[in-house]
Amino acid sequence: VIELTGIERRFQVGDQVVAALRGVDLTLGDGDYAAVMGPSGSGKSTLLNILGLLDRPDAGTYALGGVETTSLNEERRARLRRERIGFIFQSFHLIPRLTAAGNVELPLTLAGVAPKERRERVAAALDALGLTPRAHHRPDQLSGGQRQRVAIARATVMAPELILADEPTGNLDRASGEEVIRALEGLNARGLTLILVTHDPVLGGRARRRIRMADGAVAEDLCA
Amino acid sequence: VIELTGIERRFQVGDQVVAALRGVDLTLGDGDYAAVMGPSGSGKSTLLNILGLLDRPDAGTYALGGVETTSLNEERRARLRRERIGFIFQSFHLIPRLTAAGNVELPLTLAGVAPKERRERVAAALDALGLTPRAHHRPDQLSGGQRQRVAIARATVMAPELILADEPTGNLDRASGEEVIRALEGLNARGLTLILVTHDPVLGGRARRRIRMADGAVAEDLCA
Ligand SMILES: Nc1ncnc2c1ncn2[C@@H]1O[C@H](COP(=O)(O)OP(=O)(O)OP(=O)(O)O)[C@@H](O)[C@H]1O
Ligand SMILES: Nc1ncnc2c1ncn2[C@@H]1O[C@H](COP(=O)(O)OP(=O)(O)OP(=O)(O)O)[C@@H](O)[C@H]1O
Ligand SMILES: [Mg+2]
Ligand SMILES: [Mg+2]
Repeated sequence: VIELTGIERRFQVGDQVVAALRGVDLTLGDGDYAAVMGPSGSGKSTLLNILGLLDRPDAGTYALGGVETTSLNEERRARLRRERIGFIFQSFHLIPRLTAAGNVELPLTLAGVAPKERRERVAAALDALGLTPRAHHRPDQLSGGQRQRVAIARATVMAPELILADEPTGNLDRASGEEVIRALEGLNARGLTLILVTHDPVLGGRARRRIRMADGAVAEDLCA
Repeated sequence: VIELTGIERRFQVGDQVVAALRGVDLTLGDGDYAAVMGPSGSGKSTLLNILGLLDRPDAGTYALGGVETTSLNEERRARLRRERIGFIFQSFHLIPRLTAAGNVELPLTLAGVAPKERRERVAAALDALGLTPRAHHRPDQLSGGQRQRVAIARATVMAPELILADEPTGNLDRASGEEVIRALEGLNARGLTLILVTHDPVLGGRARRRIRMADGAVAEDLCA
């Protein structure tokens, strides 16, 4: 369902060029469960942003569900992103003026889901992540780990076909982290493709597919 | 050097009151090395914010280096904070328009350190955390772990007497995390008091003093 070929991504800072991705090839099937690991700065978030249609490569192609995405216009990419992808950002990107419940509800509202169904799905998503007592708190009234869980609830409430999670347990204790992973693995068991970036080798070891990055390239790509 | 007595902190959200800290007593000596652990939402960041003079308790007292801080006015608290405390935030709080070097330099400039010495100290702090190649990148041009390391460099460049670190390795791979901990432990070895909030039990196990929080109170307080 995911096919990356020859992906390159460079950033310019002043007169310096950073080669964030230097030729990445990657193929994943429907329902795969992959962990992407590697040192700080090795290109994991850059890779995820390209997979999530949030960024375009400077070279190479990306086919998602058979659709060649790099040649699509912004509007079609945005629609594909909304309809098919749930993204959990390394820095959460919650909407400050909305409550936890409001943040989780937003993608449902944008997708035209009816109010009664929205309320039920938001309640279920918050409950699955232990957030019910904090539903009416805004992000600045939440702990770091609570914000992270809101970001996860928002990405999963639409049951997208692809979930991209950038360090989903970085701010969580062992118990909350396990709850999150169980929730994400539950979605994967129902057919969703799951790609996690993580620094936690215990978490990485649970994935069936393990991809290790170094310096903008794939150093290792194994099936467990 | 730190004496907390009967610390309470409550937050109001709508008609709900959250008891973030419910009566915390804590005494730490000069040069101590403590880890604060506990579930997401148990009050760790709230405790650190009070220790860092970023927040005031609703009840109880906090003496820092013999100075009773809760009765001081805002201006004196701000000065004490600038002069004595280095804070590494769970969400970094870097200044978006400044580069990595600019962010690290800021506390030195505010303290009136001369330009030549500032440049040397910034270069040393960046180098200690592997950030030299990214000195001229702004936060939005850095990876998550690089931003975290800039936050650490900024907090430590002033060699404050107290360092408060809220999950300093949450976004770092094992190797970068060890570099950070070595840098922080090096400062502690030179007499700085170090308090880390962490979800990583390996990291927590290195501290000489281990404090576990649950539901806004200290559940356990051990010397290793
Ligand atoms: N400004 C605020 N307004 C309302 N509630 C708050 C506020 N700040 C924190 N809280 C609540 O107080 C509790 C403690 O928050 P705190 O940030 O100290 O937790 P924590 O132990 O640092 O958690 P984590 O490990 O997730 O970072 C949480 O339940 C949180 O929802
Ligand atoms: N917008 C940008 N402009 C310039 N350089 C960038 C930009 N975004 C990322 N980089 C650089 O590209 C490299 C890869 O960044 P990326 O965020 O993908 O790393 P990462 O593997 O996610 O790291 P971490 O584990 O620290 O989150 C880094 O060295 C970073 O400094
Ligand atoms: Mg990253
Ligand atoms: Mg916290």
